[in-house]
Amino acid sequence: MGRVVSVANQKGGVGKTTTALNLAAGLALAGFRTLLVDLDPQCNATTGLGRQPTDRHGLLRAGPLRESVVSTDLTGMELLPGSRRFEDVALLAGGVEGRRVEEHLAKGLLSFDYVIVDCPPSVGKLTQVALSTSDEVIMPIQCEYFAMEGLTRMVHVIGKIIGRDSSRLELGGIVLTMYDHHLELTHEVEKEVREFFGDIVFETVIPRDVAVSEAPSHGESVIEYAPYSRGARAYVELCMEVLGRD
Amino acid sequence: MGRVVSVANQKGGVGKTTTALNLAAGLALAGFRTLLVDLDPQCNATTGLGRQPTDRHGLLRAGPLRESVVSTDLTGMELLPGSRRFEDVALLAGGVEGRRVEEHLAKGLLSFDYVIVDCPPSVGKLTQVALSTSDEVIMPIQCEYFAMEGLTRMVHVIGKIIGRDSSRLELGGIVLTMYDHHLELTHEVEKEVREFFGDIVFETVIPRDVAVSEAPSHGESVIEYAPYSRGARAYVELCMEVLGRD
Ligand SMILES: Nc1ncnc2c1ncn2[C@@H]1O[C@H](COP(=O)(O)OP(=O)(O)OP(=O)(O)O)[C@@H](O)[C@H]1O
Ligand SMILES: Nc1ncnc2c1ncn2[C@@H]1O[C@H](COP(=O)(O)OP(=O)(O)OP(=O)(O)O)[C@@H](O)[C@H]1O
Ligand SMILES: [Mg+2]
Ligand SMILES: [Mg+2]
Repeated sequence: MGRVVSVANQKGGVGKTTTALNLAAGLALAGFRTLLVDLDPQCNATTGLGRQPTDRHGLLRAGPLRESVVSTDLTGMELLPGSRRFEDVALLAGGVEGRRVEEHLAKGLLSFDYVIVDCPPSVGKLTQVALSTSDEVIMPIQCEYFAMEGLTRMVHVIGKIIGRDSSRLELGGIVLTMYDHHLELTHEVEKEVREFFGDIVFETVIPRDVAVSEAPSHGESVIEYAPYSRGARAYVELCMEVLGRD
Repeated sequence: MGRVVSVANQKGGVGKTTTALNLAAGLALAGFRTLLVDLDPQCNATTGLGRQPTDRHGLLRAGPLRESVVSTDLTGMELLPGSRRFEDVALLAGGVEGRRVEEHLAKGLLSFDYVIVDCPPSVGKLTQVALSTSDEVIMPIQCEYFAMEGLTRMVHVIGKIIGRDSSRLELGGIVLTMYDHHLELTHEVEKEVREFFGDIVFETVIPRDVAVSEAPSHGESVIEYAPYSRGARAYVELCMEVLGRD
């Protein structure tokens, strides 16, 4: 049974999709059979790999999940595309459907070593459904003032889910993104986050690197698009650290 | 009756809060009585002005809205603080309560010239309630690949609301944020946005400027924190353009 890893943070634009996509690619390149699940109605993980969102989300279809999974250009990495339809999102998060999602995520993904779930910028029901079926959650944090603000709420929600008997969720780690070592603000936020969260914070930081933001327009991870870039090397290092913690 | 301006975009981290806060400050400095309404459960607009979120959102309290409004350090600019509580957010967006919000936004704010509403990163009910009680919506767009992706969905939702008999909503404009003229990606996105949206896009672009991201840690707008910075000057120019369009 594969490990299900959610990438989540209520704060918008902190690098959730970029981290989920590049982590999935890094794990595939390391030889693990990986599935990237796009749970965000913006469908950025889907379009960032050059694929199309689907009309009806695969997690809501009655048939086996396998039928909704599509290949990517990277061997060993597959994608469960997102859906822009609002009804799907509400269904994914609601009652009976919410349980179908949990069943699919729990049973349907047996053939993968890693399942990486990209979550929308919210702590609402959809993210909670993803967290309650995950083994771990990775939280990207931008090195900005507002970064610390929303974190306590997020950590509280994660704590609640970890506390449930039915959950196997652990905090996988916090990763600092868009790190710019020229900025004092970056160092201030890093110091605060490492003091507050200690060893939970990954050693690896992801630098701000234009190659990272260019890669999605080529439908690739930054590791494939610009393998010698600082952003690509940092994501490869992050993969090694994630593998080391599992 | 004041003009109600919502600042909205489903994409996270594009500069909604930064634009709402600095627009409100710029309008106050130009002599308009301005209210900033924080509708995001992250409460970044509230903490960015050095104020505390409230337990129960002012828009949900039965009493006159005036009682929930707090002053800021800037004369002429007041704040309706946000609430982190999830129940509030769901209530704000739901049935009967949703109507109370509309009543408050429509009637309770007579004493302001401008009401600026900071929305969460979503096109869900809460944002739709804000849009349906607004005169105009301003959409910040980051000069990044994913920026154009979610826009069609957002524009579709706005179009639906504009089409309703009860609405007076217009598209106030699109503003390019975190503009870095050294990056080719920035110029590519700008070209695409201006070709697609034409005159709707403001002439003024907001440059990426560290002073903008430092200002909230001092509880001030960038116009007060670093008045000679490129970010501050751009937000003053944006204010002039918004005033010119009204
Ligand atoms: N290390 C980096 N260097 C430069 N740009 C980056 C980096 N990481 C992410 N970006 C860019 O920043 C923007 C925000 O990142 P991303 O979309 O991954 O965040 P998100 O948390 O998924 O956003 P949302 O909250 O909307 O889901 C994107 O345009 C992305 O390309
Ligand atoms: N022009 C700019 N230059 C540099 N940094 C900026 C600029 N505009 C915004 N920022 C920073 O970028 C981050 C995202 O901006 P902001 O929080 O305003 O976006 P948002 O759209 O409100 O995010 P959310 O989707 O979470 O509500 C913040 O840390 C902010 O300080
Ligand atoms: Mg995302
Ligand atoms: Mg915001």
